[in-house]
Amino acid sequence: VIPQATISRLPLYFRVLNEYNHLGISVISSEEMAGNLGITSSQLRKDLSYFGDFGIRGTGYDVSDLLKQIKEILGMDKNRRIAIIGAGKLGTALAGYPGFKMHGLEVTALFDIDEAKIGQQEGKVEIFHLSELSNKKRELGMEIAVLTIPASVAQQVTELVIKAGFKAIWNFAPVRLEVPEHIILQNEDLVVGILTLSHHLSRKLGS
Amino acid sequence: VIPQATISRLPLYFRVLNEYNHLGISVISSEEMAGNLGITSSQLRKDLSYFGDFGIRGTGYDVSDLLKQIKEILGMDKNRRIAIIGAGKLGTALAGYPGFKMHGLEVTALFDIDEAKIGQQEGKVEIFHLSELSNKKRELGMEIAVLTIPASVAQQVTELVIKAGFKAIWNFAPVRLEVPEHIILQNEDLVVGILTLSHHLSRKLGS
Ligand SMILES: NC(=O)c1ccc[n+]([C@@H]2O[C@H](COP(=O)([O-])OP(=O)(O)OC[C@H]3O[C@@H](n4cnc5c(N)ncnc54)[C@H](O)[C@@H]3O)[C@@H](O)[C@H]2O)c1
Ligand SMILES: NC(=O)c1ccc[n+]([C@@H]2O[C@H](COP(=O)([O-])OP(=O)(O)OC[C@H]3O[C@@H](n4cnc5c(N)ncnc54)[C@H](O)[C@@H]3O)[C@@H](O)[C@H]2O)c1
Repeated sequence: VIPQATISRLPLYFRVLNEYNHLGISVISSEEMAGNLGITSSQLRKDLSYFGDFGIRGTGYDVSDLLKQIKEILGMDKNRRIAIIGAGKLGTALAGYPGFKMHGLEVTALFDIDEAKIGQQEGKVEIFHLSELSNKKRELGMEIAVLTIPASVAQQVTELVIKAGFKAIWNFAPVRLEVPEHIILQNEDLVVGILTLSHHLSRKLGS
Repeated sequence: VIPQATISRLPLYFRVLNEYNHLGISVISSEEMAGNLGITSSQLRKDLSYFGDFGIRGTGYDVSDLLKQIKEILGMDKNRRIAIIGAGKLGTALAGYPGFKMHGLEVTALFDIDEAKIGQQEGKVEIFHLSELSNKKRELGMEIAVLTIPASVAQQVTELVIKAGFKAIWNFAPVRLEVPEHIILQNEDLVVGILTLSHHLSRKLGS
């Protein structure tokens, strides 16, 4: 039986390993991974020992093997179809991002209310009118709705998305959304990445 | 003296508090914050006790006070000027994002090589030709370079950015960049957010 504390650290391990993998790095030492996460390397090795024998003392862990294993445990190895609501700058940037396909995530359709955009293609992905959301969700089998609409309409769009049957929402709009308890909601704020960088810059400039 | 392990957990606390703050939530319990991070709530309370008396037993922590304090400790309360290289879909979406201004981050200029884009404005921010990077960096006092160019040119653009004097780079292109040791590099991969969501969806559908 894997302890709950270990299970809850898995998304953090996933994050670090995913970054190393997407950067093409094939081996990571436990010190490096632990340091990245602010935990001790002995805690990390203890956690990972529940999942098999991945580490080679003195060398480290094979990044892609470990990543694959963690993805399976976390149930991340499923292909998911994604609807993007709001075919603006951010929505179309996400629609074209090759990183998603690499992870079995398929942006299947875009939705907007701007007549000028309806019927256009973003790469292979078509832009439909928002009123087609329910039909397209059923027809194309989408499960995740990504919200890249203005903050002012985010709550009302959320209600439409839930009515259309989506149970999982990835929100980029800078507002707090009210959703029923059974809806899975992930809020994304890109500010965290740049503030982390700003912090490292301060420490470096300070020293 | 604050232990190193506590200091290294601060960016994780910052992340959670930042999300709660940006969602307008004003109080967070230690159980909720700890659960979010996969650590015990007693570890969390011990860490936070080094920074003063923020918690109210039975109620929780004041999110914006704690966030402000952590930002000061991490040196995140400095205003920073940002240059965005690659005025495409993602670059222009970031240029317009109000979340940055709210944190004292100012997108000061955009750069591109596409003649059709040079001289245009994205909101208040002008698009300059890449050849003006060094001059504008000095003239406008920018410190952080954000890379939103295609993967195929990321390494060569990085070299220009370093030559121009930038010491901090936030990279969105899905490639591993080679940089000298003194350069601070943050890689951003939006795939992590959606895979975390996909994981929760699997667990929910599985149960
Ligand atoms: N979380 C982050 O880190 C981050 C970063 C950048 C932008 N953003 C946010 O993402 C959102 C989109 O930003 P952007 O720069 O792409 O904006 P944008 O103005 O370029 O795009 C918004 C799109 O939404 C469409 N739209 C408006 N109302 C709609 C509705 N009711 N239904 C469907 N579509 C509708 C518009 O026609 C437009 O195409 C904004 O809320 C912005 O603040 C977040
Ligand atoms: N990390 C993530 O989560 C994520 C998400 C979406 C996109 N991306 C990545 O971000 C990058 C930009 O994506 P996009 O959808 O905005 O692409 P885009 O094609 O819309 O924009 C790229 C821009 O870069 C410009 N450019 C090309 N070569 C240049 C050079 N040498 N110097 C300066 N500018 C140059 C182009 O003229 C264009 O304006 C890509 O690498 C993409 O894979 C990453």
